[in-house]
Amino acid sequence: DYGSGLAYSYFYGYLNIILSSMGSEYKGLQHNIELFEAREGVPMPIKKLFILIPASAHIPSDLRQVSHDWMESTKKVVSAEINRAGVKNRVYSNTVYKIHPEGEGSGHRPIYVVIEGATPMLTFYEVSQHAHKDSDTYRRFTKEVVELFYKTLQTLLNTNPDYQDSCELVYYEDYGPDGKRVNVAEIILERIRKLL
Amino acid sequence: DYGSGLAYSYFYGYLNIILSSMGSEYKGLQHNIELFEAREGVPMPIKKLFILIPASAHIPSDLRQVSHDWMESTKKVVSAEINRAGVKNRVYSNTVYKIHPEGEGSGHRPIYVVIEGATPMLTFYEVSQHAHKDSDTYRRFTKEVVELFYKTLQTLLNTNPDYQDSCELVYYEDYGPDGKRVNVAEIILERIRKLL
Ligand SMILES: Nc1nc(=O)c2ncn([C@@H]3O[C@@H]4COP(=O)(O)O[C@H]5[C@@H](O)[C@H](n6cnc7c(N)ncnc76)O[C@@H]5COP(=O)(O)O[C@@H]3[C@@H]4O)c2[nH]1
Repeated sequence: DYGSGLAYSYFYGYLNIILSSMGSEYKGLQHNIELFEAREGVPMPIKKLFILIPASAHIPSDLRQVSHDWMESTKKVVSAEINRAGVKNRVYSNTVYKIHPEGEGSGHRPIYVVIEGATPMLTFYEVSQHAHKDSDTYRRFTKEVVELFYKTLQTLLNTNPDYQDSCELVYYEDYGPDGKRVNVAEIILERIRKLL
Repeated sequence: DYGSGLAYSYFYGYLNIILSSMGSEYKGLQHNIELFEAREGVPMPIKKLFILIPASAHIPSDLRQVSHDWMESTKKVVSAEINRAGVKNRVYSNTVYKIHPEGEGSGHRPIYVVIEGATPMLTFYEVSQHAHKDSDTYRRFTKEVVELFYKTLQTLLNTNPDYQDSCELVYYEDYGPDGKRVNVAEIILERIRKLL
């Protein structure tokens, strides 16, 4: 229930704002991706927002940290600037990451994607780490909350025709069967191959 | 429960970021208010963030709309710019409003405050307005959710010594006993008088 509530507020309080062209003078994320690709002259094979949803709910501040250094941030794109609940010109931006398949210096041509973590999950993780009357419950049910967030968000995107092809949700386990941290860049590249 | 969950995520995912001096090069909201007062030469008698929590959960995009035109937005202050869950340099800003006591042209000297609506409430309101399996329940329990949000948030602020005097929560009924819309500017001025 808490997981689905977070998905609703993420969908209506964020995705609904940045994906559509209601972002005031900004025509929304998809438009921005096309402009970025043209202006910067870089390949952006999948023009969707990749949203990372790790089972642990923990996302670092820079995604490079979970990519074995295959990924680095480049520039930001402003997807919307709107008046929201009295805050004037609230800025909503996204980051374009450059991915070096097999790592920098491997000789593979880099590709560019707009990718970020699902912030409500990080906030939930932080809430569960602090001491308050519900934190034990939050920590014990982290996996369930994340799963329900993911499933609810997927349903919301699928049942909204405008957004059906705008986001790629990437749910993943933080550790592989070998007990090592997964490489998020590798997961993204695999997803891109499936989509092409 | 949903109301208290929203309060926790608002506290850890937003207030904790803008109120403290962890806002990267920005020293946080209180510092910003002092700078603004000095630089703009305007009176800011209460150097706290006023957070509106209307019982209906509905907050307009511009607070002028609920102030009988006593209030108008002036400039924004950037309280933090941090890397969050992979989004680099995510901007958190607040708006300084100018209040004309008794309305513009009344001859009273205007005062300036940083004020905004509690965004999770607006997002909750929007979620409850859309058709999905839980929306009837959301609409029916709006008042309870808002009350629990308010009480939980007040407790979080009171039990955190760094933030005790940083925010002024303003919970109010949207309509007065005369059935007319309340004037939020009047409510704020009344609160300021109590604090001085
Ligand atoms: N007034 C205000 N100004 C802000 O800059 C701001 N940023 C967050 N919040 C509120 O704090 C709480 C925690 O935020 P979190 O980032 O975990 O969830 C956010 C986050 O996952 C996503 N989101 C919103 N704005 C952005 C953004 N600019 N970039 C990325 N994600 C965003 O959508 C969720 C709901 O947003 P809001 O419904 O606007 O209210 C949030 C929320 O209640 C804000 N409130």
